[in-house]
Amino acid sequence: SRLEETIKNTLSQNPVVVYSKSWCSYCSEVKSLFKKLGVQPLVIELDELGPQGPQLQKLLERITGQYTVPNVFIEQFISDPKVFFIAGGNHIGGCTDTLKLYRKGDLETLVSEAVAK
Amino acid sequence: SRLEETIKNTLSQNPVVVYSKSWCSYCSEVKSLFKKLGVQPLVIELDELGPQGPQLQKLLERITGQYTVPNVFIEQFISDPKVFFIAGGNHIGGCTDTLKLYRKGDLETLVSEAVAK
Ligand SMILES: N[C@@H](CCC(=O)N[C@@H](CS)C(=O)NCC(=O)O)C(=O)O
Ligand SMILES: N[C@@H](CCC(=O)N[C@@H](CS)C(=O)NCC(=O)O)C(=O)O
Ligand code: FES
Repeated sequence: SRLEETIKNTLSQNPVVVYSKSWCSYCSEVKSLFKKLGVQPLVIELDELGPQGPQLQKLLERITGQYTVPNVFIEQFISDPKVFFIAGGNHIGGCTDTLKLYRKGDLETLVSEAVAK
Repeated sequence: SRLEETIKNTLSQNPVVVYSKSWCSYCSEVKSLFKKLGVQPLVIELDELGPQGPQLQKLLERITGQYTVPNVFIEQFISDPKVFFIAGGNHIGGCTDTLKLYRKGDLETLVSEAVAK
């Protein structure tokens, strides 16, 4: 579908993507975390897209199994170019998952690899 | 106004009150914190009240200076009965304020005093 193509393009053209809602503190935490790591993610505020917002949110749930925001993606190397777009492969998770990776030191690694690519 | 009276009654009849939104993780954190302290706050989900929700939220901002959720109140002793209802006197704050008090050990004290009253 057209919306699926939009997501594919967004994820393939941006090393770090956060689907967010502008009023949400969990989303703010994730955004400032990336800012702290010196990376500017592409942020998509689902509450600022009119009717397309809920459509995107449901489609993201279909692709990743996650309905909630923040919904975080980081581009990761996949050796087989035929499987470049697997949202599951890029999907980091929500606020808690992102913070977990950060505390383990893994988030910084993933981000620098994605940005370098 | 009628809505102001509603808030006054709510705050005077319940030792712990949380104005919340059902989908919000900051609100969930505050709710489970009180549950951990063994107290069941009165929770008012502003997103489940139809048009009254936004009205309440604006009125709470007028009374406390705080527009955001969670908006936490704990009944506190005020020696002069003439000033029993001063929302500023009962107003704890949001998620961050509540967590700060919890880590200092003050939240538990405030809650047990309010519940005992
Ligand atoms: N544990 C998840 C919680 C995610 C969550 O519950 N997000 C809320 C907002 S804080 C949500 O998306 N609620 C439904 C909605 O806003 O549509 C995380 O760490 O990201
Ligand atoms: N630092 C505040 C943040 C409060 C906040 O930004 N709350 C958000 C939801 S997480 C909010 O109320 N946004 C406006 C709204 O939902 O109407 C706290 O700790 O409670
Ligand atoms: S809406 Fe409050 S933390 Fe997300």
